[in-house]
Amino acid sequence: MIELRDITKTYRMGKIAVHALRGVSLEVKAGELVAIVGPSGSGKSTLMNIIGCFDVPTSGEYRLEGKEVGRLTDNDLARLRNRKIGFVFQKFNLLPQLTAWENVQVPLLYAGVRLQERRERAAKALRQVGLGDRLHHRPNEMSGGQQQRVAIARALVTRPSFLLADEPTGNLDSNSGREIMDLLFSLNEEGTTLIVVTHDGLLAKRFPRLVEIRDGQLVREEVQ
Amino acid sequence: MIELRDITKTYRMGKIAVHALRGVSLEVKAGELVAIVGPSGSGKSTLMNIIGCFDVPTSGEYRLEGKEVGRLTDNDLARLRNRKIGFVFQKFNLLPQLTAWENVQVPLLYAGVRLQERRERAAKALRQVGLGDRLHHRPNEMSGGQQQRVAIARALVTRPSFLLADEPTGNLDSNSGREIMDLLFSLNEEGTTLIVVTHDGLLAKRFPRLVEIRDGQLVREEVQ
Ligand SMILES: Nc1ncnc2c1ncn2[C@@H]1O[C@H](COP(=O)(O)OP(=O)(O)OP(=O)(O)O)[C@@H](O)[C@H]1O
Ligand SMILES: Nc1ncnc2c1ncn2[C@@H]1O[C@H](COP(=O)(O)OP(=O)(O)OP(=O)(O)O)[C@@H](O)[C@H]1O
Ligand SMILES: [Mg+2]
Ligand SMILES: [Mg+2]
Repeated sequence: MIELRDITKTYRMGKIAVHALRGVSLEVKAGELVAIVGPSGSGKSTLMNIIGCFDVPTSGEYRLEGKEVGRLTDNDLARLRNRKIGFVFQKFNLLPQLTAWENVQVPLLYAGVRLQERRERAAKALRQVGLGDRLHHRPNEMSGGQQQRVAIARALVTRPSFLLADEPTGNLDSNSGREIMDLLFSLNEEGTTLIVVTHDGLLAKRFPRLVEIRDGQLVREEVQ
Repeated sequence: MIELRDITKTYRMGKIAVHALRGVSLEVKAGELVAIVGPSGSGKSTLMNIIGCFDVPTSGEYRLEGKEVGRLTDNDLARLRNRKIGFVFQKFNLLPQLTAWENVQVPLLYAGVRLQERRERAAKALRQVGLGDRLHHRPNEMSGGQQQRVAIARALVTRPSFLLADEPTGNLDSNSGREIMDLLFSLNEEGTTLIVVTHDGLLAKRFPRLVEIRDGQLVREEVQ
């Protein structure tokens, strides 16, 4: 269960203040499917980074499974992020010096999974996203879409209870995009909570619940 | 005029050889509008990097305005690239330590344009892409879509005769994407040759000429 109440986020750059989020309240129940849409620069990634515990709000409350995230210690936060949350960043954030296989093993390494099992689970996740033949490629030896799929495999491999994806199909052709989303929807059927930011109108229609952000505010909620 | 004949590109990784392009021939006349489509990993970016003189083919011939690109000196190549070609990379490639304004001035600096004019033209290009209020932001102080629009402004600012854009709307919502493409089409009406890689089916329909790449080969050409 994700509960956000009056979340604000202000970036300060010298004298300039950018109000990326201006009081967002949102609840997402376990196992739900939610799409977040909105114009470029409206605050979607800022909101996702807060939900994923990669950034802290300027004010407001955030509870994840009943726990107030703002009061957790750094260690607790890191464990929570690593065990519960899978995150696909908009800019992928792959480690450039590691191969696809190694990149996908990183979250399992933090979770203390043994080498043999790490390698098997990482290879399986890469096959699931259609990259069984790119295990030994580093990020600069893959196309944009392939790098995005490595980032998706890395988010899935720890079997998280919450999967947050920030434009997971932005670099994919429509067929590859559909295959990836079919995979994410099948994980949701098994119980994973799925929150996806997308600019793709056709994809947004596949979600039973749609939330629109504009200028840092939640302006529309739709049940489809 | 762009003339590619039997272009191949092979990446070697130790014993593995990846045949990204397997003999592509393509002619694009001055002032044309061409869309390149195809699945993730099919060779689109590889082809664009060769057309934009950012990479060299393994074999085959490439003539740009009648000159054989393979025979040009490094200096000639750099001048050609800087004066004739505007390029929007799939991964943006903005300089992280520079502001949006400074990033857009960089190509003008190489072209020897004076400071005053550089600053005015760069600010105008950023306003044209809707970022008049983000001149002093660095890449990590902007959203994904805003960074993409800075990359587009940088490609336009030298008023190139060829504009190559690798998924210029991949990180944009449909409205921002349409506005950007209206801007690029208006440049084409003034004579700029425009080649765009896109996964967006609706956008591809706006192009009179469509080229499809699969598995490193040109498999379809369509006049719409
Ligand atoms: N430096 C490299 N070393 C090895 N293989 C590479 C390298 N760069 C690209 N490749 C491979 O070449 C093929 C073509 O890549 P390219 O980036 O041109 O694809 P693309 O059509 O642009 O895909 P996308 O739509 O995902 O961006 C891919 O299969 C990729 O794995
Ligand atoms: N570190 C920062 N410093 C200052 N402003 C920032 C920073 N990061 C983001 N912003 C601003 O906050 C606003 C929200 O950014 P965010 O990345 O959340 O947008 P978004 O909805 O994800 O957009 P896109 O669809 O383009 O990815 C933008 O206007 C952006 O310029
Ligand atoms: Mg974003
Ligand atoms: Mg590409």
